[in-house]
Amino acid sequence: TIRVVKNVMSPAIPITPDTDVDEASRLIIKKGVNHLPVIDEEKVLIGIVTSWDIAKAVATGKIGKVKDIMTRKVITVLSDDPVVVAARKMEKYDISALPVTDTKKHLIGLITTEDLSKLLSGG
Amino acid sequence: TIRVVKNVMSPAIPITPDTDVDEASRLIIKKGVNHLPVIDEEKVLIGIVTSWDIAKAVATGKIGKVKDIMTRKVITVLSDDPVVVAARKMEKYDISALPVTDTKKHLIGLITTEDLSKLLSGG
Ligand SMILES: C[S@@+](CC[C@H](N)C(=O)[O-])C[C@H]1O[C@@H](n2cnc3c(N)ncnc32)[C@H](O)[C@@H]1O
Ligand SMILES: C[S@@+](CC[C@H](N)C(=O)[O-])C[C@H]1O[C@@H](n2cnc3c(N)ncnc32)[C@H](O)[C@@H]1O
Repeated sequence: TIRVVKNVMSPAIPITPDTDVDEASRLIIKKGVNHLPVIDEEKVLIGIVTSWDIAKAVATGKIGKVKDIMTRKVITVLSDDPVVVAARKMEKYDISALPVTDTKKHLIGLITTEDLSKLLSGG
Repeated sequence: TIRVVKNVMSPAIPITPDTDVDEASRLIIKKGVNHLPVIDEEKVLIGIVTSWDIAKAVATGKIGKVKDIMTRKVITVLSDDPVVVAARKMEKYDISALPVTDTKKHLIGLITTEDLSKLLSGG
């Protein structure tokens, strides 16, 4: 059987664009994750902010709001996509996570290179 | 043939413990990586600092030196270890990178969950 994203993904921990970057950092640490999908009031995906973006904020001295540092053009996958599609997208765009959405960009989960790496641990 | 770490790993980008955190952040952004192994004057591995640690520094307001925020008890692999050993260690410790060292803890490379994910992309 072909492995599909919904059987491998993790829960997504979303955040809103007007959140302060230091508040986003506290959520990243509290949950032990590196990627926070950004959603609007209708829970539609509008961006992603990662610990890499926070390092960039430190490097440039611009620690403001999530909307100031998030990536807006988000690469995503669908829950029924094969895992190999997720692996190819993350390789192509040099990213380590993909929000999983439905066809209307509502957030369902998150699949990361950590989730894919677990498939190789024989566990 | 069994895949081994040395055929899958990436180059390591090391840093020294007395480097400022904002300087470490600039290196993370410039090289497009998330993990910097920390080495001493004899090039022996003494820690690791990641973009997650920088998010933690932002969350706690402690943006000082690398040695203040780095992890000192580093999980590593050897270049001849099978890839499955690296995958199991990263799963067990909930980490996304392992410095590759020789038996005297000299840095040879870095293997990440991004490297392992590429093995699933059929590429
Ligand atoms: C290009 S990667 C480079 C570093 C490293 N490969 C990583 O994944 O963290 C870092 C950037 O990718 C962005 N990013 C992460 N996941 C993304 C996704 N699914 N779609 C678009 N951009 C994403 C982040 O917002 C960040 O600005
Ligand atoms: C426990 S992980 C949790 C978040 C996420 N799983 C990740 O890998 O970034 C974050 C912590 O792991 C540490 N870390 C990363 N790679 C490590 C390694 N090879 N050995 C020991 N600690 C490591 C970092 O210094 C950071 O403090």
